[in-house]
Amino acid sequence: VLALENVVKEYPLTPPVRALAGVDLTIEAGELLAVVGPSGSGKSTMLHIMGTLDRPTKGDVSVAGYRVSELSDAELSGLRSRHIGFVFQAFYLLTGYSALDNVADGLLYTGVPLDERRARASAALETVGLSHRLDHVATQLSGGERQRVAIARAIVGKPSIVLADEPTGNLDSTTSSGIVELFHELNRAGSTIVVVTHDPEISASLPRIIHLRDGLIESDRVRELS
Amino acid sequence: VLALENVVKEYPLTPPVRALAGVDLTIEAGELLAVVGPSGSGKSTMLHIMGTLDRPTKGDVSVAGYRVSELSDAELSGLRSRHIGFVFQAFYLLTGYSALDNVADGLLYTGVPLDERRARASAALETVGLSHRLDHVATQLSGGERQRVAIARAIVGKPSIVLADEPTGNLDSTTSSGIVELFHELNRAGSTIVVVTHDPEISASLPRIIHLRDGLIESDRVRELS
Ligand SMILES: Nc1ncnc2c1ncn2[C@@H]1O[C@H](COP(=O)(O)OP(=O)(O)OP(=O)(O)O)[C@@H](O)[C@H]1O
Ligand SMILES: Nc1ncnc2c1ncn2[C@@H]1O[C@H](COP(=O)(O)OP(=O)(O)OP(=O)(O)O)[C@@H](O)[C@H]1O
Ligand SMILES: [Mg+2]
Ligand SMILES: [Mg+2]
Repeated sequence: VLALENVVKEYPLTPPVRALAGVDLTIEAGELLAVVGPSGSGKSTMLHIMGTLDRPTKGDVSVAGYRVSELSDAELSGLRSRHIGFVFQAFYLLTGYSALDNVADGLLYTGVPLDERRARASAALETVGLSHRLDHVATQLSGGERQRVAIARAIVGKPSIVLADEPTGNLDSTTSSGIVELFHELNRAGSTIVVVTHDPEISASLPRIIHLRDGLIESDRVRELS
Repeated sequence: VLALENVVKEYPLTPPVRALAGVDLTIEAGELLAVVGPSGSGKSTMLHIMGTLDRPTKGDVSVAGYRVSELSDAELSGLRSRHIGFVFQAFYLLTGYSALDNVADGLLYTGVPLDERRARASAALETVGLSHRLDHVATQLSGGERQRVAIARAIVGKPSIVLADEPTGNLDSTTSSGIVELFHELNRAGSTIVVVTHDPEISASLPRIIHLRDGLIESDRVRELS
């Protein structure tokens, strides 16, 4: 359902920066996996390309059966709203809006009326432990609360693909475990989930782990978990 | 060198939110300690009040021998630039500026000329492993690279007090250990260092640990470390 073939991403600085130096990766529908690697190794870049938020310099990308290079920006935007939930490393919440409306915004493309979107948003915020913060605007939330709003927004539409970029970096271990459990639940319900993470507890608990280093996949291992 | 006496911080929402519900804390010059607790428990709020970036609703704050309530905003600003280095949970880098100029900005108050500030900024960025990214602007840096720029900016002036709000949330464990080692070095050189962290490896390695829960200090323990 996600495939990268010889993907290169280069930025034209002096000297040029090769954020990805030739990545090959195939992910089947329904998988649950971790992406790990040092700071600056290309994880966010790879996740953005997988989520069609960025185009590679070279190589091919396929998402949900489509060859990304053959789609226009408008078609990619439609593909994303229907299939992909993205949790950004920097959250990107709408600053003037409440937690509830930030998450309801994740359903704008569905054509569902506002009060139904808010009802679903409220349910999503409950799953991340934020029922007591629905009406706080982004500036009235702690760092970990904002992170959880970003997670709720990404999953409220129950997308078939969830791409999460370091979703627990601002969370204590108890709250983190709740998020990992949420990802397991979504995966059991059929979603394909890719989690970029620096937390060894998380990567140790997922059935497949991809190690990135200097823009290349260093290892890609599936394991038996009891 | 830092004292909070019966500090309360309340936000006038409906119902009101008590981010801090009566905190008593004394930190001696030269200490190195961790502040831990669940997401939303008041850690950032407490750190901001300790750093004079916010005023309490009730209670007294003393920093570097001064009673904060007796200083004007201008005097507090002077106190901060002379004594305090603050690493923000959300980094707050200057977006159009390079890593080098972001860190050099941390020395603006010193009256030191630009090329000397840049030389010191370059040295500070080297200690956080970013010599290869000096001229990248904030948008050309990974999440963990931006976090390290924020750390370098906080410490470049060798402040006597370092307040770090979750400084390793976006870093892999190797890079994190480098940051912890940096804090130990600054502490050996005399700085007082308070680290808010969700990383149990970090809190376990510091000689004092304060647990916050629901805006109150639940425990405050000093331990013998070999
Ligand atoms: N401006 C505000 N108005 C209302 N409530 C606020 C405001 N700022 C923070 N809060 C609330 O105060 C509580 C404490 O916030 P704080 O940022 O100190 O938490 P924290 O311990 O740093 O959490 P995290 O680990 O998630 O960063 C949170 O529950 C938050 O929702
Ligand atoms: N617009 C850009 N121009 C130039 N270089 C960039 C740009 N964006 C990212 N980079 C560089 O590409 C490399 C990979 O960035 P990326 O954000 O993918 O890293 P990461 O693995 O997610 O790191 P982290 O764990 O710190 O979040 C980094 O070294 C970064 O400096
Ligand atoms: Mg990243
Ligand atoms: Mg915080």
